[in-house]
Amino acid sequence: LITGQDVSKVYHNGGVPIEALKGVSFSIEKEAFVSVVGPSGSGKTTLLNLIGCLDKPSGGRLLVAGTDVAGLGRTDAAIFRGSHIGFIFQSFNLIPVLTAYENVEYPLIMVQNVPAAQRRRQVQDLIAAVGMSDQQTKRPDQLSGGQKQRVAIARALVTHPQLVLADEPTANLDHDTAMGIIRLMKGIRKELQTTFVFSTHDVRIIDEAEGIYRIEDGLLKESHNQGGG
Amino acid sequence: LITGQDVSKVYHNGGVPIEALKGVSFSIEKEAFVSVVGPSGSGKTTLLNLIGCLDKPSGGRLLVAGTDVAGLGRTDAAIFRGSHIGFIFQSFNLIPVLTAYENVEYPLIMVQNVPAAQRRRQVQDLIAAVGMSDQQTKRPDQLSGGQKQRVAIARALVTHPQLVLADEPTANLDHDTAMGIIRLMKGIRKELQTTFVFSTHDVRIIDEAEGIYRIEDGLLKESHNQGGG
Ligand SMILES: Nc1ncnc2c1ncn2[C@@H]1O[C@H](COP(=O)(O)OP(=O)(O)OP(=O)(O)O)[C@@H](O)[C@H]1O
Ligand SMILES: Nc1ncnc2c1ncn2[C@@H]1O[C@H](COP(=O)(O)OP(=O)(O)OP(=O)(O)O)[C@@H](O)[C@H]1O
Ligand SMILES: [Mg+2]
Ligand SMILES: [Mg+2]
Repeated sequence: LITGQDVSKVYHNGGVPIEALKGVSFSIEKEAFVSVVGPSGSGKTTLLNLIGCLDKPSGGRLLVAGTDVAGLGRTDAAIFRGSHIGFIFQSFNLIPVLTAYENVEYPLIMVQNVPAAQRRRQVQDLIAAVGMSDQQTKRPDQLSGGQKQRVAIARALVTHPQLVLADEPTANLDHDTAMGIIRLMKGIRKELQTTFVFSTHDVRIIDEAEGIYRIEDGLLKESHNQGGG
Repeated sequence: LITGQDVSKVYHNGGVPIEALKGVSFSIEKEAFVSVVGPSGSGKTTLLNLIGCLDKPSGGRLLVAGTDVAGLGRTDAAIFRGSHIGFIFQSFNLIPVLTAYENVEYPLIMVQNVPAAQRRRQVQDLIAAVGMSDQQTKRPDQLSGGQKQRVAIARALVTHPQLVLADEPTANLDHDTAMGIIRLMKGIRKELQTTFVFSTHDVRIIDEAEGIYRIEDGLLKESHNQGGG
């Protein structure tokens, strides 16, 4: 589903250029359930942002579902993202003025234009699946860290995307809640043939991943498959 | 150092009142290195916010370093906090317009009025101790998740507080970086007789904690000590 050829990213912020990715090449198949691991600051979020069309590579080629995403203009990138990708951000990025329910509903309105009755079913199903039914009328500032994280997870999954990019999705979750989320994702992967790519330090996810890609200092150090989970 | 007697917290936000803490009683000694654990939404952040004078209990008594913190007015609470407590927030709460260096320096200027030369030494020592020397001129939006977390850690420790409240301080850190942070904190606890209270799901911290307080649904379910680490 995803092929990267010598993908690089350099941040220019007025000072010394920062090479976050120094030319990585990789391939991730459809329906994969894989994880990118590596030390803090090694380039994981950068890589996910590029695959997810939230940023552009400085060099190299990046194909996602057959599309060269580096070549997309801003509007086309947003349309492509909305049609294919669910993203769970490391910092959640919930909309402060919307309730938990409305945050999850948002992409169905703004991006996919789903009819109201179907929309309601899809939102309620995902909110229940992440254990947030009792909390759905709250705004983000009224939720705990792990509750916000679960709203972010529900929002990424509600559009039934082809590809889910999950940046540290369980960092704020206790063991049982995290395992529930991992099971939910495995179920969705099986039922909807969804591809999941995680960036994570969480051994609970790493243990379930069927492929591990290790990034260190902007370089892909190794990748290998392990038995299915 | 900290004594809580039947501490409760009810959030009123226009709807049904939320009982985040339903009367917890506990005691934490000076120089403790302990952890509060529990499911997502169980009341951990709420408890730390009360101990740290960032919020007030709805009921009960809470003594921190001999002071009844529930009775403090806003200004006195801020002064008490600045004089005694370092807080590592679950969402980091860095100041977006300041660099990493300036974020760490901030409490020394605004709260403790430390002279420039001494201030520079203290800030550089902590920034080096959390492995952020190379990144100190960046603003928060130019840092990775784990890098922001480490800036938040340095900022909480730079004032040499009597009590450190650390809410999920290693959630975004890889194993080696997290172990380095835990060692740093153990060292500070020994050298400065600092008390550390963590709220965490991270077994790496739980394994090092010498006391565990378990919260579930706003109630303290159990507390017990385990061997030193
Ligand atoms: N401002 C608020 N208004 C209403 N309810 C709140 C508010 N803050 C927290 N709560 C609720 O109080 C309960 C406890 O929240 P708290 O943040 O203490 O949980 P937590 O144990 O830290 O969870 P996590 O592990 O997910 O960070 C939760 O159900 C939460 O939704
Ligand atoms: N906007 C930016 N400007 C400058 N440098 C940046 C920017 N964003 C990230 N970086 C740098 O690029 C490197 C990689 O960042 P990235 O966020 O991809 O790391 P990460 O592997 O996700 O780390 P973590 O595990 O801490 O989340 C880091 O050194 C970071 O400081
Ligand atoms: Mg990251
Ligand atoms: Mg919390």
